Amino acid sequence: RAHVIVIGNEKGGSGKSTTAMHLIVSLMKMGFTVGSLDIDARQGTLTRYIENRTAFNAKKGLKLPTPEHRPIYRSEVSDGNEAKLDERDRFTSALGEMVVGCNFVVMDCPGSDNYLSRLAHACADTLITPINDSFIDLDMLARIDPDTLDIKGPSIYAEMVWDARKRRAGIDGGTIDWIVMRNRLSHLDARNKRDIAEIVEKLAGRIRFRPAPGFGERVIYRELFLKGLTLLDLREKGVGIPMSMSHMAARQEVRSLLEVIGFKPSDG
Amino acid sequence: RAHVIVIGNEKGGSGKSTTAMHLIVSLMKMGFTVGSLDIDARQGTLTRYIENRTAFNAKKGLKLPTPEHRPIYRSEVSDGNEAKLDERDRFTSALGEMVVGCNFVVMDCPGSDNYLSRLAHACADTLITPINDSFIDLDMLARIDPDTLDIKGPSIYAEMVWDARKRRAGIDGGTIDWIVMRNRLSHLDARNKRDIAEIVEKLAGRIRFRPAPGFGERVIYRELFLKGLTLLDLREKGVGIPMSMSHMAARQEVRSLLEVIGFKPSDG
Ligand SMILES: Nc1ncnc2c1ncn2[C@@H]1O[C@H](COP(=O)(O)OP(=O)(O)OP(=O)(O)O)[C@@H](O)[C@H]1O
Ligand SMILES: Nc1ncnc2c1ncn2[C@@H]1O[C@H](COP(=O)(O)OP(=O)(O)OP(=O)(O)O)[C@@H](O)[C@H]1O
Ligand SMILES: [Mg+2]
Ligand SMILES: [Mg+2]
Repeated sequence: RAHVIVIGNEKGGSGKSTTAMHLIVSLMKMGFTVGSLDIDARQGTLTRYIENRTAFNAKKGLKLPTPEHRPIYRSEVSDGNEAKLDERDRFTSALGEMVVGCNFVVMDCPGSDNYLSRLAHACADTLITPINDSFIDLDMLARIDPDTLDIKGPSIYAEMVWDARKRRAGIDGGTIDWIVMRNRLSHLDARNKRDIAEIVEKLAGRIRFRPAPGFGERVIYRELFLKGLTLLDLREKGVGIPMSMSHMAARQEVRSLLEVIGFKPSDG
Repeated sequence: RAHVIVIGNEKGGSGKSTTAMHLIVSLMKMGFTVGSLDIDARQGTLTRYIENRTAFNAKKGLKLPTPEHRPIYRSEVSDGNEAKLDERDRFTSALGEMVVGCNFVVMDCPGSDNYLSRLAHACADTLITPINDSFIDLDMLARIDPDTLDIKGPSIYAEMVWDARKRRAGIDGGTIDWIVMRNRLSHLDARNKRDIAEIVEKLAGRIRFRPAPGFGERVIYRELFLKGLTLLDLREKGVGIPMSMSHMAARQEVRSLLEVIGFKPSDG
């Protein structure tokens, strides 16, 4: 059955949808069949990204690969328990179809806590959590001492992942491989960067995740959204956008993430 | 009664909590009494920022001004309609106390759509929406043509603000002054920056907001969170953090935002 990769972080704007799209395109380029679920369907970033890609293919007569994609909307039912049953049915049936037909299923979660997001987390084989290089983003993972930078205790998203791991173990005895990657890294700010790196390293042992090197702040990660493209598509004929030094560096960042997930360098 | 400033954007991580804190501290430095409501209480960034400030004051024996602050949690009631009544009661009573005692009330909203956030938006005199310099963030305001960069139509957050304006007019005939500010602006990426600026300018006329110059990507906006400080506190004795060129530039960015909101340069 398909390997499920969930992109999650209750903190907003940490790069979940961006990471999800780049991962999806990478997997397809490696020759895998990929299914994707947009768990943040109202905002719909991933759904729009893929619609834009389909439109680009049509306009240019291209065949850039696209995943089998389904948005999962929140229920509009007013009774809280009925709403959860409705959401669980639609989620389970969409996922059920994909796990048989695809090698990988990638799920993009919202930057907020809700029942659908918790369902998705409890199904993860791999959970990837991008974070901004910031004490504000770290505040969702742990409370930090302002003077020593010591970890004072886990915070709400770390607790949510803890719950998801218990539920996953309860479902089928499975475990969640949790990877935390720093995103939008600046080339400057040496001291803040060192502080964050130090905290992430301590935290990795405490709340059990593996840190990944992460992505730099690069306009190439966001300027191609309207065309549904990623930097990984730039070598395809017909795409018509030139490569640059920043593109090469970004390509290597994506490869490094794939290696941390478990792919061999030759795959990427 | 107090002037209500709501910081809102359904898109995550656009800088709402960061902007809210810097605005609150600026207003207090101008001598105004400020109340603040954390409408994103589970995530609690603003609430934690203020708790960190109170702890810093206690530890250093300082008296840096703090707002009268209340987090407003989402209801845990399972019936959807009962939950809304519960949220509305708590929100209205917290706001009611603040509007009489304070000159300004600042509300920090979540990066997702919910009933409390919509209530807050419908009470705004001024609505400030920070956005990342990105087509992904713009996608929440409008659908954009990938080739011409023309506005094809409003998107979900613009529609949410439209609703809030109708509700506000219905409540007391009031209007919402909507300001959109670009955040985390890079010094590079000239073409993407120009494209975004061009779209924002067109959009301002279409969905009726005033663009503000916005904040650059600067570590000073985020490195002081654990101490509850902002760059505006750095000149206070006892704070012990030196000023720099980036700090001076950031101070000017905050002043420019205040001017767009309606304060005279001499106030800031
Ligand atoms: N490495 C990067 N370099 C440059 N820009 C980036 C990078 N990663 C993300 N961005 C930009 O940062 C913003 C937030 O990214 P994204 O929308 O992927 O985050 P998210 O976690 O999915 O947000 P939400 O919580 O709202 O779902 C977007 O404007 C995106 O284009
Ligand atoms: N101008 C800036 N310069 C540098 N970092 C910034 C700036 N503005 C925001 N940040 C950082 O970007 C991230 C998102 O900012 P913030 O938490 O204020 O956004 P938000 O809109 O409140 O997010 P959410 O939707 O999760 O509530 C944080 O890590 C913050 O420290
Ligand atoms: Mg997203
Ligand atoms: Mg916030």
